[in-house]
Amino acid sequence: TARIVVIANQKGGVGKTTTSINFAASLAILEHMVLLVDLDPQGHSTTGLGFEKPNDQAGAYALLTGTPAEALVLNTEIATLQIIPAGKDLARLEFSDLTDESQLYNLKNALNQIKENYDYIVIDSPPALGTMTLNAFTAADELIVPMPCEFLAMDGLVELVDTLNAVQKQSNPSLQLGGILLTMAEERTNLGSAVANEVRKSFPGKVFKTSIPRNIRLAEAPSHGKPIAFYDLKSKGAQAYIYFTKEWLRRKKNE
Amino acid sequence: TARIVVIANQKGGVGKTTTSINFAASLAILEHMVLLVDLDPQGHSTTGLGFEKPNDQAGAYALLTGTPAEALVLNTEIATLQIIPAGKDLARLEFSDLTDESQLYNLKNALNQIKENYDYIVIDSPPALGTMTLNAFTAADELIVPMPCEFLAMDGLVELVDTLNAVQKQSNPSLQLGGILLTMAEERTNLGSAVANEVRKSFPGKVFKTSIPRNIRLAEAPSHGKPIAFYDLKSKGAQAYIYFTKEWLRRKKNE
Ligand SMILES: Nc1ncnc2c1ncn2[C@@H]1O[C@H](COP(=O)(O)OP(=O)(O)OP(=O)(O)O)[C@@H](O)[C@H]1O
Ligand SMILES: Nc1ncnc2c1ncn2[C@@H]1O[C@H](COP(=O)(O)OP(=O)(O)OP(=O)(O)O)[C@@H](O)[C@H]1O
Ligand SMILES: [Mg+2]
Ligand SMILES: [Mg+2]
Repeated sequence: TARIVVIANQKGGVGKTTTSINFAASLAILEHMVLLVDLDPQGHSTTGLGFEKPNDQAGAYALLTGTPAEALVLNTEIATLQIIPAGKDLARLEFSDLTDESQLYNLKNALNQIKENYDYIVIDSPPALGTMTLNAFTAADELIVPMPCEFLAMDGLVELVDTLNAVQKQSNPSLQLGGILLTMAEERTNLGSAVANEVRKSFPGKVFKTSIPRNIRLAEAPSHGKPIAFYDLKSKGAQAYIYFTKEWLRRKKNE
Repeated sequence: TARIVVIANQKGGVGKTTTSINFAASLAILEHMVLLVDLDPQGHSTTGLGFEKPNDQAGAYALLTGTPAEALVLNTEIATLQIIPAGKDLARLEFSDLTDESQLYNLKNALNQIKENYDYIVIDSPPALGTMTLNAFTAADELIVPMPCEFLAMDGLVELVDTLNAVQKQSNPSLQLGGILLTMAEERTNLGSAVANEVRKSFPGKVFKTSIPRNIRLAEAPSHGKPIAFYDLKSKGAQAYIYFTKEWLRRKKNE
């Protein structure tokens, strides 16, 4: 049955979508069966792979409101990668009253029907700790946190970990912190290496050895609707995501 | 009475906070009386100026729930700049039922009491088109949209403009698009100049001539709790925000 991984960080623009697309694509290229679920009303995993954003009759909105998952899955160019896209209607499902726990299990229940069809399910989340992200935390086995080596991005880690702990106590005891992935890494700057060291100290053993360098090809690939490996395989960005994926798979084997 | 400017873009990590802090600080340095309102539960305008994030008894949460604004304003190092900070409690005020218009006027009503005390009020908003951002749109005279020259950031502009139009029809007919500020600009890359040209074509006359270059000092300044002008006045980042502020003031004079 599939291992479900949520890519999350409430800080905006840290590389959640870029990581979701390229981690899912790299797993698929390494011949695992993968489903990418876009849970962000911005729908950037959707457009980043060249899909139209759905209305409320399809995609993630339909998934969370009871349409069987199997009817919502779309094929991509990669035989072993499928996607459930997202559109702006998804924002209508954000509830402010987060104490109403019943709303937090919609995704978990929906994915239970199709978990058998995949090795891995990767979930892209919006820049907030609201209903979509909490649904993803409740459904997932593991959380991966993309983080640029910047001060403001580090500020939110405490709250993200508090949310992880709260979900473990409430709705999903088996959710684990898979690790922190340093993105847009420019460790050669003082700020970059200072932040990287701070994060490695605060989360010993939890920062992936592979970091993703800043690489313009990663920012270009979504405009072509392709994962980086299909846009420019030789680029530093593509190679970094493949290394990261292999490091992640090795860690899973050793656990 | 103060002109109220909201800095918004639902795309994450585009420079909303960096622009809010440094535009407000530059206006204050040019001897205008300025209030910066942090309306993002992440509280990054708050920490970026060296303040603690408040609980629900102070700051923006208290402002939106009825405490008089004058009691919530804090002084900064700059005599002509004051701030109303934000903390995570603010997220409790995000309502999913956005058709309930009564919730959209809380900020406008709260700021009406203190507008006379300032020349400009600058509002930082979260990466979403939810209740906080709609409150800011309802209270504001003008919207400034920070935008990096990246494909995914361009994708959200249509929805942002749709929201602007909806607010103009519903809760604030006088809200104008002040302009688009190109941030983290690396126009020497093909992607950068392609996106910049596309945006200038789609929004004729609305893209500010000054763009903010990518400059590591801008990412360092918040870790020192200071606006860039007080951290490194000679840096490209500080100079760009002062040029931008002067361009904006000239535009206001000529309108
Ligand atoms: N390693 C990288 N090098 C260069 N550009 C990158 C890199 N990673 C991401 N980007 C670009 O930076 C921007 C932000 O990345 P992305 O959209 O993936 O972040 P996000 O966390 O998903 O944002 P949001 O919070 O809006 O969902 C995008 O334009 C993306 O193309
Ligand atoms: N011109 C620039 N040059 C270099 N770094 C920048 C620049 N502008 C912003 N940054 C850095 O990029 C990151 C994103 O900027 P910022 O936090 O201001 O964006 P935001 O839109 O407010 O993000 P969010 O969507 O999370 O509120 C921050 O770490 C900031 O320090
Ligand atoms: Mg994203
Ligand atoms: Mg911000």
